[in-house]
Amino acid sequence: KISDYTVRRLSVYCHTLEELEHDGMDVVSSARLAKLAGTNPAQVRKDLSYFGNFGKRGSGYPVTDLKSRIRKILGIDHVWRVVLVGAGNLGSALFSYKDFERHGFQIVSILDTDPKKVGTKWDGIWVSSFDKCNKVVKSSGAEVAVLVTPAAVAQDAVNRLVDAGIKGILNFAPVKLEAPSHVQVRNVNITIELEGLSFSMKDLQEE
Amino acid sequence: KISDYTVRRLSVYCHTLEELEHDGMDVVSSARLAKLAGTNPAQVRKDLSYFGNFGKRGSGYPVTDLKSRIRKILGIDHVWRVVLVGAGNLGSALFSYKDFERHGFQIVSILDTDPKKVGTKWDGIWVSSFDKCNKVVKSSGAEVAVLVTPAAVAQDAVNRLVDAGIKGILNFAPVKLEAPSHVQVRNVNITIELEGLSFSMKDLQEE
Ligand SMILES: NC(=O)c1ccc[n+]([C@@H]2O[C@H](COP(=O)([O-])OP(=O)(O)OC[C@H]3O[C@@H](n4cnc5c(N)ncnc54)[C@H](O)[C@@H]3O)[C@@H](O)[C@H]2O)c1
Ligand SMILES: NC(=O)c1ccc[n+]([C@@H]2O[C@H](COP(=O)([O-])OP(=O)(O)OC[C@H]3O[C@@H](n4cnc5c(N)ncnc54)[C@H](O)[C@@H]3O)[C@@H](O)[C@H]2O)c1
Repeated sequence: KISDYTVRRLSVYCHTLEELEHDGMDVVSSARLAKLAGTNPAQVRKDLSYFGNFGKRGSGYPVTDLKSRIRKILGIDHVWRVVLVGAGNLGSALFSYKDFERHGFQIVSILDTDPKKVGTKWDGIWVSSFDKCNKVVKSSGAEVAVLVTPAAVAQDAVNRLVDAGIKGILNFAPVKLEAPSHVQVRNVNITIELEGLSFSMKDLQEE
Repeated sequence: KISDYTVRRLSVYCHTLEELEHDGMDVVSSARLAKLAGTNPAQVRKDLSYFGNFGKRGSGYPVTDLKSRIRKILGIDHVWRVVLVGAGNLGSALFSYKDFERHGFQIVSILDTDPKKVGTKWDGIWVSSFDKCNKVVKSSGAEVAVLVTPAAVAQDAVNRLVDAGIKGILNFAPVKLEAPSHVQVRNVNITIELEGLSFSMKDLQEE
């Protein structure tokens, strides 16, 4: 089984290759790709070896080709239709973040329980009542949910989303969620990013 | 140099140990810690070996002791004073997220340029004008900045924050930032979390 840490590196390689492609680079060495991605060349070669032969033969990786192959490995060569559950602060920020769409994630519906929000329109998409979860998920064709509700209602929301046919949930609510084995739940905690920053700042202070 | 991926695993070990401690566990095996953290026992032992001897001697790790040692390694045994730069949607969501304070990150000041926001108070903390960046950073003792401004103004904000003495920046704006070598900039991209979810969902579809 491929660990989540390996998958995260693949994402970083992919984003790095996009930037190199944007800068007009045709070929990149594993050494350069590793340095830009914060790892080492042996790790790059090992990560890629799980997925086949990316033949370097001493001349480096073709940037566009490697990017496309990693996108396929990550499953982002497919456009995932996303339902945003919770139209609050975090929901608003994620809704208007353009990078999602560039990587194959399109928000197609929004759900909330607040009567002041339900019935408003965000950039052409209605904010629907969570009561209509089943109908909205099915009619919008959503496969993935981004869950940005308060923790207290998150498990109930997950149960309703699973019943409606959602297959994957990106959860921000600070609570452990239960879901059947055929549904993938991935938890996000921004605190981990601050801890990474703390580590690198502490290093600096000690030098 | 310790890679960012290793540091991220340390964070996950730390959060896992907090949950075990909360559940009343005194000791945990490297096998169980690895499984809960999404990695393998050899990786746990290797990650910890960079930082000294965490002597398992076949009886497992003492939960509270290992947690405290990892907190010290991450530098979160110290309370980091944080200035929030940008009082918009993402800023609001991060401001009210209680998990930051539980891991040693306290938001002590808020900066924005919008006259409708400047002068308001969030939970006892004034939203100050970014024009007063230098004065506010110094008087609030902020060491770290969380940057949630539009991309177009982010580099200027970084320059002003560095002049004010900020040593670390957690950047959410989708732009590459330049900073002197004594200032740590860490970029966050939630898209990577969605890509991780995509990978695990794709796996499922192919089984
Ligand atoms: N994981 C992280 O790093 C991180 C960071 C910040 C915030 N959070 C969490 O994200 C969540 C959202 O934060 P926020 O600042 O946007 O909160 P918010 O209060 O601004 O928004 C929550 C929204 O959920 C809606 N809601 C309530 N019950 C609902 C239900 N049953 N179904 C659908 N929608 C419902 C509310 O009406 C509101 O619009 C919180 O749980 C918060 O703790 C996580
Ligand atoms: N990295 C990610 O995963 C991710 C996810 C969502 C949003 N974002 C990014 O985060 C940023 C904030 O998003 P948002 O939805 O909160 O936007 P927003 O428009 O709601 O908030 C931006 C805030 O910044 C303030 N501002 C503008 N110029 C400023 C300056 N010079 N100094 C201080 N404050 C200033 C605005 O007045 C506003 O209050 C954007 O750059 C967005 O692209 C990143």
